Amino acid sequence: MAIIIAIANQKGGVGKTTTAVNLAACLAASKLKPRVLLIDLDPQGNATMGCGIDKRTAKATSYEVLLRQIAVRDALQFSESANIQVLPANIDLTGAEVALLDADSGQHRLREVLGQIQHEFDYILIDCPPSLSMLTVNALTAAQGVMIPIQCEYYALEGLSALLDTVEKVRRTTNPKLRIEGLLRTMFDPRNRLANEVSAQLLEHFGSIVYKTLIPRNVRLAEAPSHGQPVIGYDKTSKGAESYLELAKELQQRVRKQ
Amino acid sequence: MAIIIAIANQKGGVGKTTTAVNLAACLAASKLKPRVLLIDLDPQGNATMGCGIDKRTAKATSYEVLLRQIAVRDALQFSESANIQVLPANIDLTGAEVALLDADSGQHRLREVLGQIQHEFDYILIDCPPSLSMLTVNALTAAQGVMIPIQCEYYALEGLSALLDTVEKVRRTTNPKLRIEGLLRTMFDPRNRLANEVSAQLLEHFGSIVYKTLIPRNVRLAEAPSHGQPVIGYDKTSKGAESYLELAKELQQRVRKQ
Ligand SMILES: Nc1ncnc2c1ncn2[C@@H]1O[C@H](COP(=O)(O)OP(=O)(O)OP(=O)(O)O)[C@@H](O)[C@H]1O
Ligand SMILES: Nc1ncnc2c1ncn2[C@@H]1O[C@H](COP(=O)(O)OP(=O)(O)OP(=O)(O)O)[C@@H](O)[C@H]1O
Ligand SMILES: [Mg+2]
Ligand SMILES: [Mg+2]
Repeated sequence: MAIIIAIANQKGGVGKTTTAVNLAACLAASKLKPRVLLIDLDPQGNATMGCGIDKRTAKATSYEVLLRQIAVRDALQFSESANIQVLPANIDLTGAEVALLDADSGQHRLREVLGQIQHEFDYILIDCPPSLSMLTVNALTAAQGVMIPIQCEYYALEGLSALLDTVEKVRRTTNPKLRIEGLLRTMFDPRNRLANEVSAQLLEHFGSIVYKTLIPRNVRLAEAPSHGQPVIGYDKTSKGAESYLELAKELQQRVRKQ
Repeated sequence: MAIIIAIANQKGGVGKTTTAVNLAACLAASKLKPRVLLIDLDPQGNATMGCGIDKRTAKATSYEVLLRQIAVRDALQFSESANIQVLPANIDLTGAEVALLDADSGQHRLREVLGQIQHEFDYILIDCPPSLSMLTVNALTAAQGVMIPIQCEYYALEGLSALLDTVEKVRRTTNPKLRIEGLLRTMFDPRNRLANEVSAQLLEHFGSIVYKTLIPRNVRLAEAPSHGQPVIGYDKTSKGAESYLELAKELQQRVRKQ
């Protein structure tokens, strides 16, 4: 039975996609070679492009799958560079928001879809858009846990309570098993006083829910997507690659304990 | 007659709010002391908090104004720290997306609202959420120009065409006068090869539409919002303050020529 994790935060630019792509690739590269599926649920289609799959030529995307126009198996593409399966997305996905709002129990759609294929994977990661809309609610309804990438800055910290309220609402309504998998500090610059202050506040409030792994600001993470590769393919020796390999280990240890 | 500018980009975390708050404050502080209104159209309510206004206690926000429950004049609050008027926002605004989709010509709602007060201001800036949804379409329909903050990185550049398509669509349907006011390079780090490559591509494609003013990465810009202040109030001598004062000048020169 697959472990399904939504990677969500309505605050923009906190490293959701960078985490989804690189964690997926690092999990797939780990010792036991688990089978990994990455679902792109953001109309920007960044996770799709970051894995080297062209969102503009994809014949089928998460849009058609969510609206039951195409079977999910027929929409999956294999990413050579990340060695994972990907359900691609592009701008058409914007149309799914409205369609699912009007549908009966539209928030369950992704969970229904994953029900058909989850036995074929060990990990399923879902990259969410920067909003608390129907697409993110679909991801939270389908997932067992939510990983929250967070930049250690004021606006990102300020928005955390709204996200936690939404998680709680989904737990009460469509997905009682949903738990917070962890808070991941991203783009962390230890020389920066603000970052250290915010990090200390997170540790105080959330304790062990905060991953020990800290993702540093590392330009190789920003360069890799322009080559359609995860950072372990682009520059394996970089601090960015090391930190995501460490995160994959920490996640696998946490999951074993649950 | 006010100059109305939407500050938009569906890519998250590119500096939309930082630009909206600091440009508004720098315009208000300029020689002729123009009257400035900042509209927060993002349910995150970051621009509201960045101006020192508490979004949680605001009695009226852009949500009630867009749904015609409260007159816009009754919802405006004065920001002491930025010396501007603000139409605040908070998480309730998420509800406006759905309500405006169902309303007749819901995309014109903000333009109707601004019609009542635009003669009282010289500049009206609109901070948009990280999506191409109904709220952003409202801003583009109400505005004369759109300012596009862009980080010089791959995913931000990649998403530009989708934003320009939306601008073109709004120009063809609800707002024929909408023009691209300019592209603003934000969080720019000149030591970073990727940033220089992307910047060169922007200048090649867009020429003089790209603002000469470059906003550098400067930690004072990230610290200021936690004090509810624009950077010219928090640290007037910082590179962040200097660059937004420069942008305000460049904008005023451009506007005069039009
Ligand atoms: N640790 C890091 N070091 C340096 N750059 C990073 C890091 N993580 C992400 N980036 C870069 O920062 C930008 C924002 O990251 P990313 O796009 O992954 O965030 P996001 O939360 O998915 O954004 P959105 O809200 O638009 O979906 C991207 O250009 C990315 O390449
Ligand atoms: N030039 C800069 N230098 C350093 N930090 C910056 C700069 N501009 C913005 N920031 C910080 O980067 C983060 C992202 O900026 P901001 O929130 O303004 O972007 P946004 O586009 O409004 O994000 P969203 O898509 O969530 O609305 C914030 O924490 C902000 O304080
Ligand atoms: Mg993303
Ligand atoms: Mg913002």
